[in-house]
Amino acid sequence: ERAEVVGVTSDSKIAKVTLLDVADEPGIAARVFEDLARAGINIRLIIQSASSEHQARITFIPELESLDGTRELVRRWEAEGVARRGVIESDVAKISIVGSRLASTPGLAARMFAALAREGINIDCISSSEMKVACVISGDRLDDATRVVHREFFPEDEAAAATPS
Amino acid sequence: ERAEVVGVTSDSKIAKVTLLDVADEPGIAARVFEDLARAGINIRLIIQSASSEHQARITFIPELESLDGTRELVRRWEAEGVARRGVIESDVAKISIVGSRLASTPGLAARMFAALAREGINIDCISSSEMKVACVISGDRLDDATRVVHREFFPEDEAAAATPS
Ligand SMILES: C[C@@H](O)[C@H](N)C(=O)O
Ligand SMILES: C[C@@H](O)[C@H](N)C(=O)O
Repeated sequence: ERAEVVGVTSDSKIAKVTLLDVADEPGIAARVFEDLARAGINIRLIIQSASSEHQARITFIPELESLDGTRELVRRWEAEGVARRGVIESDVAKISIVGSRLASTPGLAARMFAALAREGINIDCISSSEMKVACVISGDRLDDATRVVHREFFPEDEAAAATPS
Repeated sequence: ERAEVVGVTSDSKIAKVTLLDVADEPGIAARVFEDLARAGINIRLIIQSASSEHQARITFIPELESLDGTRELVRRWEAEGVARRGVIESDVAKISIVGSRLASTPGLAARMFAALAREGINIDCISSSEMKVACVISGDRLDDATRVVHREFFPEDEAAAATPS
C-alpha cells in the first residue's frame, strides 16, 4: 500500500482544555474521561505527551457546544486536586491530513508542518496515527492553514475546497 | 454508524523520544520531522500537548531498529539548541483500541484507561483520533495491558489474542 494523503479536513467548532500538573499515576486519565463520559461530553482529540517528575499534562479537545459542561468539570477537578489548573481556550481550530500509512512516512507530516511554518502559523498541539496527522492551531488562522496545506498536497486542484468535518 | 471497538493492537518494537523545551514558534516541528524524514526514520506516533510560557514538548515514537539514527539526531538538536534536552527510552510499548467513532464516544476511551488503571499500569502518553486511542506504557506491562484491555472490550472471547502490529 503506497503512502498518500487523500484529504485535508478542518474543524473550528472546538475548544482546547489543558489540565496542568496532574499526578502521573494510574487512574487519573480514567477519572477525567469517566467524568466527561458521564456528562455526555464528546471529545475530538486526547493528547498527553510524556510526563516528567511525576507530573503530567493532559490536553483534550471537546466540542464548542459542550463548553459550559466542560468548564464545570474543570472547576471540580481543580477543587479536588485532580489537576493544579485547567486552561480552557475556545479560539482554536484543528486541521488534519488524512490518508494511508501516514505515520510511517515521516516526510508527509514534515511537509504539513513546513507548509504551516512558511505561513507563520504556530502549531499548538499535534496528534498523529497511521491514517491522520492533526494539528491544533489558532482559530483565526484556519482559512490560511487550510489553503496552504491543501496546496502542499493537492497543487493541481488549488480551487478544490477542504472538507469541513 | 454505531461507535464500537473492533480490535486491540499492540507494538513493542518501538522507542519513545521526548524533546524538552523546544521553542514554541513556527518552523520547529517542521525542522524536527524534516530531519527525521531525511534520515529515513519511520515514526509511529507524534504527540505534542499544549505548550506554556513559549516552551513546548514534542514526543515521538520511532521504530526500535532506527534508534541509532534517532540518537544521532537528538544529539544534533541539543547541540544546535532546537531542544534543551532529548530523552530517549526504549523499554516502552504501545497499546491501542481501534474502531469507529471512538473519539466522539468518551466512554470508550475512559473504559480503556480504567482497565489499565485497575491493573496498576501507568499511562505515559495518549494519542487519540476518531478511529484509534493509543497509549504508551512501560514495555514490561504490555502482556498484562493487552489481556485486560481485550477482556474489557471482548469479554466473550477471553482466549482471542490481540493483533500485534
Ligand atoms: C496522567 C495519567 O495519564 C496517568 N499517568 C494515568 O495513568 O492515568
Ligand atoms: C513546538 C512546535 O510545534 C512549534 N509550535 C511549531 O509550530 O513548529
